[in-house]
Amino acid sequence: MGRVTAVVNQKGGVGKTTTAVSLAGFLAARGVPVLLLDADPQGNASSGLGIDRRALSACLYDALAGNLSLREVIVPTKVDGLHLAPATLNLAGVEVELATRQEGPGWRERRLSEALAPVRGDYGAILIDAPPSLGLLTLNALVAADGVLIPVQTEYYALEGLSQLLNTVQFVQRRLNPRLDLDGVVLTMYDPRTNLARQVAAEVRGFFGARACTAVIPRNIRLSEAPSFGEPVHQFAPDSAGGRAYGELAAELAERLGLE
Amino acid sequence: MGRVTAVVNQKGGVGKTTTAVSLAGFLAARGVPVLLLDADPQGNASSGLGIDRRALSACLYDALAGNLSLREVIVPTKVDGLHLAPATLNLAGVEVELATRQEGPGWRERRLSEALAPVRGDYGAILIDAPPSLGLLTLNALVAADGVLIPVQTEYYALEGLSQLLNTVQFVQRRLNPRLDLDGVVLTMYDPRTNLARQVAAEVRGFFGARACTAVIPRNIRLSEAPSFGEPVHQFAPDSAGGRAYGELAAELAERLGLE
Ligand SMILES: Nc1ncnc2c1ncn2[C@@H]1O[C@H](COP(=O)(O)OP(=O)(O)OP(=O)(O)O)[C@@H](O)[C@H]1O
Ligand SMILES: Nc1ncnc2c1ncn2[C@@H]1O[C@H](COP(=O)(O)OP(=O)(O)OP(=O)(O)O)[C@@H](O)[C@H]1O
Ligand SMILES: [Mg+2]
Ligand SMILES: [Mg+2]
Repeated sequence: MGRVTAVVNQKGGVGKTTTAVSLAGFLAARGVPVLLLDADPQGNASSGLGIDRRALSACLYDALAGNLSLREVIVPTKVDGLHLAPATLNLAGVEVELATRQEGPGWRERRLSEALAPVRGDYGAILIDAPPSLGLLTLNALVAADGVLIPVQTEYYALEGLSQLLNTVQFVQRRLNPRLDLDGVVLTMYDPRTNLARQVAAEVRGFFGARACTAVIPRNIRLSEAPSFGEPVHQFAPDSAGGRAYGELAAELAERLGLE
Repeated sequence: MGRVTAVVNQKGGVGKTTTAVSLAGFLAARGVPVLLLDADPQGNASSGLGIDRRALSACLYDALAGNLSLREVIVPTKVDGLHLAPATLNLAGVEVELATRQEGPGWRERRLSEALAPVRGDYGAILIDAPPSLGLLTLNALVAADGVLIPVQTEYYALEGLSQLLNTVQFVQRRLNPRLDLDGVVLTMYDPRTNLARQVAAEVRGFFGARACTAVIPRNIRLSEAPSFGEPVHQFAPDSAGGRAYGELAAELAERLGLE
């Protein structure tokens, strides 16, 4: 059964998409069958994998709204063993679409979990890239997930939002998904030359202890260049500092979470 | 009458808050009475100005929900001439709160514009820091605004979202706020040493022409350190590369928009 990991942080630009796409690539390269769900209407994970969103006739929206099964939405990517449920702009309409349905409490938050159930057995790992908010799409990701991976940019503003995020995770654990675990907190865009980055890293490690991933992702230009070539970093620049760090993170999580 | 500028981009982490807070500081230092509205539930603009959000008894949410007038929510800051309507976590609840009210079309999107009307005359410039989404809070900012300022990080993913953002601006101009203008597009976190940054900058200038601001904001550690001291950059590090660039931007916009 594929383990589902949601990559979540409402703070914008902290490396959620870069982490989801990079991990998906490295896990697929290790032979793990991977499904990546692009749950962000911006669709960065989709374009980061070279998918032309204008050419798509269906996306994750259709599976959440119940128009299609998730299997009908899933597309292959340039990476062997890595499948994607892409996002288009339609996805931005899902909150309004689901809000109009008269259903019981928790129904809207479970759409993704329900859509995912028939395909979970086809994959070893399922990753969800969430948008920068704690709205319905992110709640769907947390309800569908076995664990949450939190990228934390080593910046002052990024620390601020963590308690709000943890409160939301606890709310979901209590009310909607008791099995939700914290898979890890990964430091991103780390520049060891700056005091600020070292201070934030120390605070995160102090607060999260063993749940702070050993692998730390440095700021590295190759990571921001890769999406313009539509390739994950394990293909675009595996030996770059950014590539090696995500390779280490993939190995660390595969072992800790038993992803095969 | 204070000109209202909304700082908007649904892409996360592109420098919306840093731009709103830095501009607000420099404009106040030039003698323009400034009001900054923190319309992001993350509340980064509030903490970037040294406000302890836990100590607040009211915030922008109360003005949008109609519990208080905006005047009752506004607080002074450490900067002379700079006032703030702060955000707390309550603000995340505004979409649900307003959605439950049975009102006509466009009513929800005009809450901020209506709340702002009685105080607009007290300020020379009013800036709105928007969250990383195109949801109700951002729509409120666009409906209340005379112009929109778009920070664009010089990265691949940041280019992707621009057409979606411009579509939303056009929608608002046609249906909700015909006076909404494009005040400018400002390049942020620019590192001239990288090809990617130069390519993105060239594309943005090619597309926006004269509306691309002359001032370009470089990547500069002082800008990310300033919020941890609760000070805008004109106080924290006015002579830094980031400080000087935002000073130039403030001068350019004050002249172009006639902010006094
Ligand atoms: N370690 C890194 N080094 C350098 N650049 C990075 C790194 N990680 C991500 N980036 C770049 O920084 C920007 C933000 O990263 P990304 O888009 O992955 O964040 P996000 O959290 O998914 O953003 P959003 O909140 O908009 O979804 C992107 O342009 C990306 O290419
Ligand atoms: N020019 C710059 N140089 C270096 N760091 C910067 C610069 N501008 C912003 N930052 C830092 O980058 C991060 C993102 O900036 P900021 O929070 O202002 O973006 P935002 O668009 O408001 O994010 P969000 O989408 O979460 O609201 C912050 O930690 C900020 O301190
Ligand atoms: Mg993203
Ligand atoms: Mg912000």
